[in-house]
Amino acid sequence: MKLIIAIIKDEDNDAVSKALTNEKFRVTFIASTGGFLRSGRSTLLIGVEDEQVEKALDLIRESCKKPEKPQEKRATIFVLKVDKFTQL
Amino acid sequence: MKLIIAIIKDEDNDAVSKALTNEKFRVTFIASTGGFLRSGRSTLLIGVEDEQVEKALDLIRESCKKPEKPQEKRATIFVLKVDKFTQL
Amino acid sequence: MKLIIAIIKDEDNDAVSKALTNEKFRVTFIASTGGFLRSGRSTLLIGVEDEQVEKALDLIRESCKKPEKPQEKRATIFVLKVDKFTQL
Ligand SMILES: Nc1ncnc2c1ncn2[C@@H]1O[C@@H]2COP(=O)(O)O[C@H]3[C@@H](O)[C@H](n4cnc5c(N)ncnc54)O[C@@H]3COP(=O)(O)O[C@H]2[C@H]1O
Ligand SMILES: Nc1ncnc2c1ncn2[C@@H]1O[C@@H]2COP(=O)(O)O[C@H]3[C@@H](O)[C@H](n4cnc5c(N)ncnc54)O[C@@H]3COP(=O)(O)O[C@H]2[C@H]1O
Ligand SMILES: Nc1ncnc2c1ncn2[C@@H]1O[C@@H]2COP(=O)(O)O[C@H]3[C@@H](O)[C@H](n4cnc5c(N)ncnc54)O[C@@H]3COP(=O)(O)O[C@H]2[C@H]1O
Repeated sequence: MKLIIAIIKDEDNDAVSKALTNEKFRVTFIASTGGFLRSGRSTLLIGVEDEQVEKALDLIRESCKKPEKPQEKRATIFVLKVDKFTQL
Repeated sequence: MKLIIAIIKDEDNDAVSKALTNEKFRVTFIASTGGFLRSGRSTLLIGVEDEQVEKALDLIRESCKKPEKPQEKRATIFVLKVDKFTQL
Repeated sequence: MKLIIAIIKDEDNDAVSKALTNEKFRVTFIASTGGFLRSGRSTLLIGVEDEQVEKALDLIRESCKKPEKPQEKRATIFVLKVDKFTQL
């Protein structure tokens, strides 16, 4: 199990949420703010099996709009190893 | 030190917060939204000593209400190894 | 790449944000609440190169106001190893 932490623009929330849940991915959305431009961003927590990481990242890349400014990216992604995953 | 990331229903916030802080656990609450049902969830950050993980999970399990829908769980839990913990 | 998760008081947000972004650090802010005092806290996600961790922590320590209550700290810090970092 890996935990993907993905930071996307608020405007991409609906498209990304649909793309991930349609493919049976589980995701939790957290409202957040970019430190530099102070604009609305969403931080997504997505717990996936190790071999599903690339598929989840492809779905995020394809469902985010191409950013207008040249130096901005669609999404910032951290993948973390999970020591233990459980549902109570 | 381990970092527990626990996703619970908003309605369980007060009971879980009391249960954890009464037992001297430290916890930070983050408002969040489930990707599928779009309902209110809380993401808890709980930094604990390695040998305290199971006790914290027991407290969460016992203080969350039993979900109504059969496929829903009380809490979704990710336990991450912490490389460094400090307070400035 | 390491992921710093820093929990600070809301009142220190502006000073910490300026200090980090002036030094070219990237940071995402998440509104949160302390479990015990129920007061406003911010959870910062700061992805940094391994050798930049200490510099980021120094900037946070120097830009937070000294807490009034003796047992309260300026910031609570978790540093996590990152398995994979990418921007899409
Ligand atoms: N200190 C700085 N000096 C000069 N330029 C800076 C800068 N910090 C950010 N930028 C630029 O401004 C854009 C928006 O940054 P912001 O912090 O508002 O919003 C950021 C932030 O919320 C998050 N982010 C990016 N890298 C991060 C990291 N290493 N750690 C945590 N959050 C990150 O993703 C959003 C989009 O980042 P992206 O790289 O696409 O685009 C960034 C980047 O091109
Ligand atoms: N691996 C993971 N990574 C990140 N967050 C996770 C996660 N697993 C669960 N969560 C979080 O916990 C909430 C409850 O999940 P649970 O599995 O009990 O209950 C879930 C599950 O039974 C079902 N579900 C979720 N996603 C689904 C999907 N893509 N397809 C079908 N059913 C789904 O709907 C219920 C509510 O889901 P919702 O997304 O609103 O809310 C989810 C989500 O916020
Ligand atoms: N291991 C950890 N995991 C996750 N989050 C953590 C954490 N350690 C600290 N935090 C976060 O940092 C805030 C400040 O913690 P600090 O230790 O400076 O200052 C704390 C501490 O001196 C004391 N405190 C916290 N929990 C306690 C408890 N269960 N019993 C007794 N005192 C507690 O009250 C102050 C305010 O706590 P509050 O919960 O409102 O707010 C906490 C919490 O949001």
